[in-house]
Amino acid sequence: DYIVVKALENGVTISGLTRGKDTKFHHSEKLDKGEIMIAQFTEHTAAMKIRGRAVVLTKFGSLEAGE
Amino acid sequence: DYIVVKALENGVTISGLTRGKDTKFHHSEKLDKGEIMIAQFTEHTAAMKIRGRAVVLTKFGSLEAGE
Amino acid sequence: DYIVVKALENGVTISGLTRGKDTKFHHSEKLDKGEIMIAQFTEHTAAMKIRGRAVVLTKFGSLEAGE
Amino acid sequence: DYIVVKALENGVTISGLTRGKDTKFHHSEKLDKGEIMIAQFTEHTAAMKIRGRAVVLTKFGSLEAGE
Amino acid sequence: DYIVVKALENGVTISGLTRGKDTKFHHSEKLDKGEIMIAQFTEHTAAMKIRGRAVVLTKFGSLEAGE
Amino acid sequence: DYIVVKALENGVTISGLTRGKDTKFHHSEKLDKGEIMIAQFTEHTAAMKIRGRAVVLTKFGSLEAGE
Amino acid sequence: DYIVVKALENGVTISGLTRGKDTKFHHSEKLDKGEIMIAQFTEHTAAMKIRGRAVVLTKFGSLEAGE
Amino acid sequence: DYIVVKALENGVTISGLTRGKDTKFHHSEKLDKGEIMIAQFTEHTAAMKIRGRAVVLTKFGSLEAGE
Amino acid sequence: DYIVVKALENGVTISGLTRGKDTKFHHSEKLDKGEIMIAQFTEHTAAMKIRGRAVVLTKFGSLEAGE
Amino acid sequence: DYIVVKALENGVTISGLTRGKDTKFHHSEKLDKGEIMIAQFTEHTAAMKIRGRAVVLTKFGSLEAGE
Amino acid sequence: DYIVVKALENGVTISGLTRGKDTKFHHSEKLDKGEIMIAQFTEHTAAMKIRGRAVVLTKFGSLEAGE
Ligand SMILES: N[C@@H](Cc1c[nH]c2ccccc12)C(=O)O
Ligand SMILES: N[C@@H](Cc1c[nH]c2ccccc12)C(=O)O
Ligand SMILES: N[C@@H](Cc1c[nH]c2ccccc12)C(=O)O
Ligand SMILES: N[C@@H](Cc1c[nH]c2ccccc12)C(=O)O
Ligand SMILES: N[C@@H](Cc1c[nH]c2ccccc12)C(=O)O
Ligand SMILES: N[C@@H](Cc1c[nH]c2ccccc12)C(=O)O
Ligand SMILES: N[C@@H](Cc1c[nH]c2ccccc12)C(=O)O
Ligand SMILES: N[C@@H](Cc1c[nH]c2ccccc12)C(=O)O
Ligand SMILES: N[C@@H](Cc1c[nH]c2ccccc12)C(=O)O
Ligand SMILES: N[C@@H](Cc1c[nH]c2ccccc12)C(=O)O
Ligand SMILES: N[C@@H](Cc1c[nH]c2ccccc12)C(=O)O
Repeated sequence: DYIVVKALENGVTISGLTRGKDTKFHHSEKLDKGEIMIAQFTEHTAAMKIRGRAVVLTKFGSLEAGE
Repeated sequence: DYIVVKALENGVTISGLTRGKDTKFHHSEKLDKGEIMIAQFTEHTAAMKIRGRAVVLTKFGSLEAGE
Repeated sequence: DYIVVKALENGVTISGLTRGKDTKFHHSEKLDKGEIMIAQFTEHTAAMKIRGRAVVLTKFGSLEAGE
Repeated sequence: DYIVVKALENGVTISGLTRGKDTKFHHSEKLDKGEIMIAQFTEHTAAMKIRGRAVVLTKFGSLEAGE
Repeated sequence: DYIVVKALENGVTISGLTRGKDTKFHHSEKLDKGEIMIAQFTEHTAAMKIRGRAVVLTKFGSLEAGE
Repeated sequence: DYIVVKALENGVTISGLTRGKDTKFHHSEKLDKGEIMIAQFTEHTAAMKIRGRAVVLTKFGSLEAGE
Repeated sequence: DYIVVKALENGVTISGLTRGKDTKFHHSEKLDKGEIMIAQFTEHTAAMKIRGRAVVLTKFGSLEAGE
Repeated sequence: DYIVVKALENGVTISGLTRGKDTKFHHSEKLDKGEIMIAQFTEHTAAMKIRGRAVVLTKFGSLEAGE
Repeated sequence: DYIVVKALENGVTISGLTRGKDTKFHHSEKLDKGEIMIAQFTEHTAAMKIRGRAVVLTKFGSLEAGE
Repeated sequence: DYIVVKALENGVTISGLTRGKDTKFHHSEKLDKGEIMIAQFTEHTAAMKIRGRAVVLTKFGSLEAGE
Repeated sequence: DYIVVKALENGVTISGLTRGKDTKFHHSEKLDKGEIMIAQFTEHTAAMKIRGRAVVLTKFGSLEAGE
């Protein structure tokens, strides 16, 4: 299982939230406009949070993040 | 298995309910307007609750939370 | 396997019934109007019961609970 | 594997029949009009019986119980 | 794997045939008109036989038992 | 894996052929007109033979046995 | 995995070829007109041969054997 | 996984090629016109070769062998 | 997983490339016009190369080899 | 699971991000215009980042990287 | 999982990149015009790179490599 994020502006972040009893950010990857990140769910990543204007592709279709 | 939540206003929360004999909240993640969270079911999360105005995507399609 | 419940009024409950020889309620989660709960079947939950006016999504489609 | 039952009148019952050499009822859950039960097949439930007016959803589609 | 049987008259029976070298009936469940039974294949049930007027749903579609 | 047989006349038989080096009949179930049998392939049944007028449902669709 | 053979004339045969280094016939089942045989691939049957006029159903569709 | 071959003339052959470091023919089955052979890939058969005029059915559809 | 090759001219070859650190040809099978070869990926075959005019069927559809 | 990247200009990079507690780049492959890279998620690659003008194919469809 | 490459000119290369901490080329297979290569992902091949004019088939469809 992975998701795809394409930044529509600079400074978009895709953050990984820890798996386990605690839930906190373990990494935030910054994307510049036009850059694409493809990120899996893993042993360490049980949730993700996307901030900034971006296209987000998941198994449920395409969605735009941002105001 | 994961779900996708896009906040349509500030202060949307997506809460994880514990797996096991007891059912209580282990974490509530706050989302600002436009932010997107993608959250898996895990060893610690057997149910989720979404409050506030948000788009919720599951394998059964798209649904809007909120009054 | 999970189901999705969206409350259409306050006081909707989604109750988990125990897995095993005995069948009794182990937890009832109250939902206010507009709130959405996504609940898995688990080691402890072999059946669920929904009361009150709500939209219920399962792999068989959408159904409305309530009179 | 689960089925979905929505009661169309009070007093609908969904009974679980035991798995194993013997076949007998281990539990009968009463549903009031409008209530929805979602029940899995389990280690203890190898068959189910529905009585009273109800909508029954299975992988083969929707069917109405009752005269 | 399960099948669904809805009785269209009183006295419909769904019988389980034993798994193993021998083939004999281990249980016959009587259904009254309108009642619905959902029965799995199990460690003890390798075949089923339906007698009387009933709707029978399997993965191959719907079929009516009875003369 | 199972097949479905509906007898269109009395005296229809569905016979199970043994699994293993030898191939012989281990059981022949007689069906009267209108009766439906649903039979799995099992540890003891590697092939089946249907004689008499009957509707036979398999994963390849519906077929009529008989002259 | 199984195939379905319906004899369109008397004397149709469905033969099982052995699995392993050697390939020879271990059993030939004769079918009379209208009879239907459903045969699995097994530990002992790695190939099958059909002779005579018959309808043969496999996962690739329907085909007629015979001149 | 199996393939289906129907001979359109006498003398069609379906040959099995060995699995392992070496590749050689371990068996060639002759088919007369109208005969149908259904052959699996096995521990001993990693490839097959068909010569003569025949219909060959695989998961990629139907194809005719022969000049 | 297998592929299907039908030679459209004499002298078509389908070569197996070794699995492992090294990549070299372990076998080249010659096909005459009209002959069909069905070849699996195996413990020893991690890639295949087809030369000469031929129809090649894979899970991605049909393709013609040759100039 | 793999993705496909086709460079639409020189200097496109596809970077692998490490799997585990830390997230950093372990390799960046440069692609010249027209070159195609097909890259799997692996024990060492839990996320990928694409920079420069390129076509990116994932299970969610086709997307163009770059401003 | 495999991909298919058909060379549209001489000198097309399909290179295998190593699996593991390091990423380097372990083999480059040259294809002449019209030749087809079908290559799996393996224990040693975690990514592939295609250079020169070629048709490349993957689970995401068909794509042309080259300027
Ligand atoms: N640490 C949590 C992360 C998480 C997953 N899904 C969630 C839903 C809500 C809140 C937190 C989460 C867990 O492993 O389960
Ligand atoms: N603690 C419960 C959480 C839960 C899952 N599904 C439910 C349905 C209703 C009530 C509680 C639940 C469990 O592990 O099963
Ligand atoms: N305790 C029961 C719960 C149950 C599941 N499905 C049912 C159907 C009917 C009645 C009870 C049930 C069990 O584990 O099986
Ligand atoms: N005790 C039976 C219950 C059952 C399942 N399917 C049936 C069909 C007919 C009669 C009984 C059954 C069993 O485990 O197999
Ligand atoms: N006892 C038989 C029951 C059975 C299954 N499929 C059949 C078909 C025909 C006759 C009997 C059967 C068995 O386990 O195999
Ligand atoms: N005893 C045989 C039964 C069988 C299965 N498929 C067949 C096809 C042809 C002849 C016999 C069979 C076996 O286990 O394999
Ligand atoms: N004994 C052979 C039977 C066989 C299967 N597929 C074949 C194709 C061709 C010739 C023989 C066969 C085997 O186990 O592999
Ligand atoms: N002995 C070979 C047979 C084979 C399978 N696929 C092939 C493709 C080409 C040449 C030979 C083969 C093997 O086990 O791998
Ligand atoms: N020996 C290589 C064969 C191979 C598979 N896919 C490839 C792609 C390119 C080059 C070689 C290959 C391996 O096992 O991985
Ligand atoms: N090292 C991280 C890489 C990662 C995967 N998905 C992510 C989403 C966001 C941030 C980092 C990641 C991990 O193994 O989980
Ligand atoms: N050696 C790397 C190869 C690789 C796979 N996917 C990648 C994406 C980007 C860069 C390198 C790679 C690995 O095993 O993971």
